[in-house]
Amino acid sequence: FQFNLMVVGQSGLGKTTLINTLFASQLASSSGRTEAGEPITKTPDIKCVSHVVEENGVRLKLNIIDTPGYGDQVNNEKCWDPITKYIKDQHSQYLRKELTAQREKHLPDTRVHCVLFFIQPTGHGLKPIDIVVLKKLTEIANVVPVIAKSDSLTLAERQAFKETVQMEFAHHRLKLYPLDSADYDEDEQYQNAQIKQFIPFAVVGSDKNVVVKGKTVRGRKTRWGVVNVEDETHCEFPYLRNFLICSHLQDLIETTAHVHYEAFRSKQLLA
Amino acid sequence: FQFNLMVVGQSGLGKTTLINTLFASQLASSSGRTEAGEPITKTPDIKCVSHVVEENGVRLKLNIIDTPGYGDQVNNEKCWDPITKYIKDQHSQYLRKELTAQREKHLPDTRVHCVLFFIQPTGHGLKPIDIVVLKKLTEIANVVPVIAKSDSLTLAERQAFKETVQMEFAHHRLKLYPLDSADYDEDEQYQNAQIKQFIPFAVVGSDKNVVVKGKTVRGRKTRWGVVNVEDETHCEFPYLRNFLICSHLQDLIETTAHVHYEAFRSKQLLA
Ligand SMILES: Nc1nc2c(ncn2[C@@H]2O[C@H](COP(=O)(O)OP(=O)(O)O)[C@@H](O)[C@H]2O)c(=O)[nH]1
Ligand SMILES: Nc1nc2c(ncn2[C@@H]2O[C@H](COP(=O)(O)OP(=O)(O)O)[C@@H](O)[C@H]2O)c(=O)[nH]1
Repeated sequence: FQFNLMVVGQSGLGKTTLINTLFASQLASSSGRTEAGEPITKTPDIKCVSHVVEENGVRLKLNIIDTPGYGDQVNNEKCWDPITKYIKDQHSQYLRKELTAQREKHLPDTRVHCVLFFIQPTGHGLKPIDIVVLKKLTEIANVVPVIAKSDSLTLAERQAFKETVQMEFAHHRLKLYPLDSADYDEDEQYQNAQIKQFIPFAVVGSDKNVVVKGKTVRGRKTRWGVVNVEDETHCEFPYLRNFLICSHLQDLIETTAHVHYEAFRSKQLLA
Repeated sequence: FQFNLMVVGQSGLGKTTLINTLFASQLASSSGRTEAGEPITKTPDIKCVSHVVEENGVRLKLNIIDTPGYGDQVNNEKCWDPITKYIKDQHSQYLRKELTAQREKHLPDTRVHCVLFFIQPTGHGLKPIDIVVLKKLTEIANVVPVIAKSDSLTLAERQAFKETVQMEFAHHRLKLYPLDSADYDEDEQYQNAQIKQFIPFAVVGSDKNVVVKGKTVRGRKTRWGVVNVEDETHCEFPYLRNFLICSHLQDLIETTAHVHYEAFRSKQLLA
C-alpha cells in the first residue's frame, strides 16, 4: 500500500502536528519556520517525506507532501502554481511509465491520493485565497478540507462556522471528496452522505500526551482544561482518522486512479 | 477626553470582540463579514465609529477606527496604504487647523493615539506582512501589538511564541510603544520596562458572560473548560486593559501630540 497525502494550508495551522497525530508518531519536524530576521521571501519547494507506518496491522508506505510557504507571502498570487504543477506532474510521470512499461509490471504510484486542506478557524468563512485554491485543487485531486485548531472555537462558533463554510462550498460548486458518483453502491452512498455532513472535519492535533481519567491520550493542556483529541465531544479528529486511514483509504487511492488520473490521461491522449 | 484607537489585523482575529471586551459593551458588530459568494475583492474603506464610554468615573469619547480587509486578499501589496494615509491625514488636518485656528481654541483631535496590532497565534513567529506593516506604522504612531486569540496557545507555546516575536521586534528595531525616552521620569521608565516584558499582550476577548465561582465574568465556554478573560492566569487581557485605559491613556494621547505629530509637523514646515 502506498498512500500519498498532501497537506495544504498557511503556516501555523497545525499541519505538521496533525500529521504526527494521525500517524501517532514524530513523522515530521515542523517546516516553514524561519529564523528571526529571515523573512519568508520566496515560497520554499514542495517537500515529500516517506514513512512506513503500521495501521491496523497493515503496513502502509506513507508519503507526506508538504507545501511550505503557501499563503504566507504579502503577495500570494500564483502561490498555488507549484502545488497544482506537482499534482499534474505525478499524473504525467505515471502516464509516461504506463505508456512505456511492460503490461504486468506494478507501477510505483506517486499520484496525490488526497489533499488535506487546512482552513483557519476565523469564525467568519473561507478566505479569498482558500476559494481560489480549492477551485483549482478540486479539479485535479481528492480534496478533504479540515478546520484547523478547532479548539479555538466554542461548540456554537464551530457549528456556525462549519455551516457558513459548507454553504460557501456549495455556492462555489466545489467538487470535494467524496464525490457523488454512480460508482458507489447504496450503502457507500449512504455512508458518504453521512460523512459529508461532517466535512470540513473540525480537528485538533497534538504531539503531546496528557492523562485523562487515568488514560494516556494525545491532548493539549491549558490552564482551564485539557483538550483530548481522541474525544469526539472535544473535536472531530477521530472521525477524520477513521475516514482517512480506515473507511476511505482504499477509495481515495482508487478514485485518484479511476477519476482524476483518467481525466488527465484522456486530455493528454486527445491532445 | 477623546481617545482614538485604531485596530489593525486580519479578519477573524477577534478584533471586534476585543474592543467590545475592553469597553464592556456592544460597541461594534463585526465588520469584514461577507456573504457566501461575495469574495472580498477590494479592501473596504476605513471606518471610524464614535462612542461615549465611562471608565473609572471619567467620561471618555472613544473613536474606534477599523481597518477592514487588511491582509485578507490574495495579493496584499500596499494593503497598508489606506492605513498609513489615514494616520497621516489626521496629522495633516490637525496641522491645518493649528495654522488657521485662533490661539486659545481647543482643537478637536482626531489623531490616532494608539494602533492595536493583532498578531495571529501561529506558534511560529510574525508573518512577512506583519513585519512590513509594523515597520511602517511604528514610524508614525504608537503601536501596541497583541497576540490574538491567545487561548489557542498552551502556556508553554505562548511563552515560546512571545519570546520569538519579541526577538523579531528587536531584530527589526521596531519602535513600539512605549518608546525609551528621556521624557519619562525614573518611576515611569521603570514601569515601562516592566510593561515591555509583557508586550505583545496575549489577549482573549469575549462578548459573552460565563459564571466562574458564582461570579459573572466575560469568558469563553468550551467542552473542556471555561476561559475567564478577567483571570490573569488565563490571559493577559487585564494587563492590556489597565495599560490602555488607566496607566497609559494620558501618555498615549500626549506622545501622539508631542512625538509623532511634532515629527510630522517639522517635516511639513521644513518642506
Ligand atoms: N490550539 C491548537 N494549537 C495547535 C494545534 N495543532 C498544533 N498546534 C500548535 O500550533 C503551532 C504550530 O503547529 P505546526 O504543526 O507547526 O503548524 P504548521 O506550520 O501548519 O505545520 C504549534 O505551537 C502547535 O503546538 C491544534 O489543534 N490546536
Ligand atoms: N478562541 C478565541 N476566539 C475568539 C476570541 N475573540 C473572538 N473570538 C471569536 O472569533 C470570531 C471572530 O471574532 P471577531 O471579533 O468578529 O474578529 P474580527 O474579524 O477580527 O473582528 C468570533 O467567532 C469570536 O467569537 C478569542 O480571544 N479567542
